[in-house]
Amino acid sequence: APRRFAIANQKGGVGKTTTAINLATALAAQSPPVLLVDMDPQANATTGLGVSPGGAAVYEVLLGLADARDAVRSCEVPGLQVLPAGADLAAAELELAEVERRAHRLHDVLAEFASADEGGARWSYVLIDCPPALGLLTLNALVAADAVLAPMQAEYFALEGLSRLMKTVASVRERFNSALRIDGILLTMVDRRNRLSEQVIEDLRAHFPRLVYPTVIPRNVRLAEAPSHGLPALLYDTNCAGSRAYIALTRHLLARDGGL
Amino acid sequence: APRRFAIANQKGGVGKTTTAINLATALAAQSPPVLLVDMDPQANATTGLGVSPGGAAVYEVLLGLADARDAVRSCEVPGLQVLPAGADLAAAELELAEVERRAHRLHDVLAEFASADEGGARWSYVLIDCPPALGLLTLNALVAADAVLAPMQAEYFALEGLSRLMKTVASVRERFNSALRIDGILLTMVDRRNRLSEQVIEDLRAHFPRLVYPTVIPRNVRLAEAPSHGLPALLYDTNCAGSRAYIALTRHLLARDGGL
Ligand SMILES: Nc1ncnc2c1ncn2[C@@H]1O[C@H](COP(=O)(O)OP(=O)(O)OP(=O)(O)O)[C@@H](O)[C@H]1O
Ligand SMILES: Nc1ncnc2c1ncn2[C@@H]1O[C@H](COP(=O)(O)OP(=O)(O)OP(=O)(O)O)[C@@H](O)[C@H]1O
Ligand SMILES: [Mg+2]
Ligand SMILES: [Mg+2]
Repeated sequence: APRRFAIANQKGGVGKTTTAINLATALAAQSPPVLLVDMDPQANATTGLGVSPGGAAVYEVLLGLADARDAVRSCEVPGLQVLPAGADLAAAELELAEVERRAHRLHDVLAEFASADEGGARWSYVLIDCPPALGLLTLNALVAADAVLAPMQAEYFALEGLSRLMKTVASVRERFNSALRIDGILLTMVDRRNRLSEQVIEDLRAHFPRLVYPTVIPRNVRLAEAPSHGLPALLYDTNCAGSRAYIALTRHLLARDGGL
Repeated sequence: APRRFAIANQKGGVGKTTTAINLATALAAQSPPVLLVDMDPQANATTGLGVSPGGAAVYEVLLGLADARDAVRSCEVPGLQVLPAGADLAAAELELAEVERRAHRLHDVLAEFASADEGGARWSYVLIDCPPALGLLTLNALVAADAVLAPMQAEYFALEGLSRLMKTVASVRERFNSALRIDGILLTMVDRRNRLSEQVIEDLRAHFPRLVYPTVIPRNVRLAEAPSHGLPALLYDTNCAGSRAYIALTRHLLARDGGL
């Protein structure tokens, strides 16, 4: 069963960060401890969980300038820790290009984190939030992960991007990480009243019957409000449609992997 | 009056491509000829206008392997030409890093295109669609443009991204392109029924009174359906709320710049 998920899709604004935040929160509630790694220079997962910027972050850790143990931060969610991003993570992508094992830096950091962990706090799950790009930061996530969870909107441009994402995963599997696979496609921001989404969902379920998660995340403004309070929707409004959908997704994953 | 606009925002999925396609279409109807340059490896603007992939594209042109005149393509919109992207544009970003005047390649290509144009078809407008990143491809767009049009969603993460975009524009103005400024912020996918958007729009208009365009683009599924037909919304459904909003924006720009 996959334990390290890259939340990835090069298409922008498909709900990667919202999924990383809320899935990490629900997993931490059921199966702590969970680590969320923010690999995006936008640092949305970091601020969305109320983690204040400053101090060692994923940039320093990837470049070997700080220890992951010193960079990891707690947040409002018990059992959830965050390896935060900062804006200088954009510079990291250029500097990383010069470093040895540049595609494996996150993989090596996580391996060393786990092995050195005398506190016995081995992560049940690691979720890695990726930027909307297939550059070196996303590559590090794909090499460190055992599976990709790909959020996507039920719209045309997102559909076009899917095949490119799948090619990238296949190529990473061949060249760097033979364990990598797509665990599933998560349909997000779904507005069931519109015919375009229904059509796209139908197409996807027809082409990839085993890949599309049975749970879809509805469009729900509460999910967009929560980050302005530095809280996951699951704490901001536990009973909203968005929160309930992420809880359902978590139950599906845990039950499927025998965790419940 | 700005003639070359970079449609830019590092935040993903805020409507850059939808704006590039529909604004280019409306401008081509009122003030042809217009050139749309697709600087995004996702090539959404290219496919959204029904331009088939294959043949010389922006990648070859930026690396000096092909002439812009051979790469430019027409589409369903009279008076609108497209300099298309292809997936190998992702490779371009790495190769461009090695090239002389690497931040100026698009600028130099457009300058040479204009000067060599004996057909007298000097562009009234050039719109450049950018990827969701502040890397070398977006930098080329910012150096080639005289202004940035920044689409953004009326949501929290987009608000956070705005200051970073403004810092980037200021830094490009200082280092590479003293003419560059933000022409305006275009609120997109606005759902007026939700309080979060009203709040964000109010904040923005208070902080940046002269920057937020009076026109906002409403959330309208017709805008998301159009690209699956290879048509801009303006041809697919001329009277839908989304098309009317892009026409209103175009009138505002042309009237403001004395073009009408
Ligand atoms: N189900 C949903 N309903 C309503 N709004 C949502 C939903 N999921 C995400 N959002 C909002 O939509 C916007 C885009 O989502 P998000 O930032 O999570 O996407 P992303 O894929 O991480 O974007 P990027 O590509 O920029 O990293 C955000 O403002 C977010 O709050
Ligand atoms: N006003 C709107 N109403 C409804 N859907 C929209 C609207 N504008 C854009 N869309 C849809 O939302 C999605 C994101 O828009 P678009 O691709 O234009 O954003 P983008 O900023 O170019 O994304 P990226 O960062 O990936 O380049 C697309 O599926 C698009 O068709
Ligand atoms: Mg994100
Ligand atoms: Mg785009």
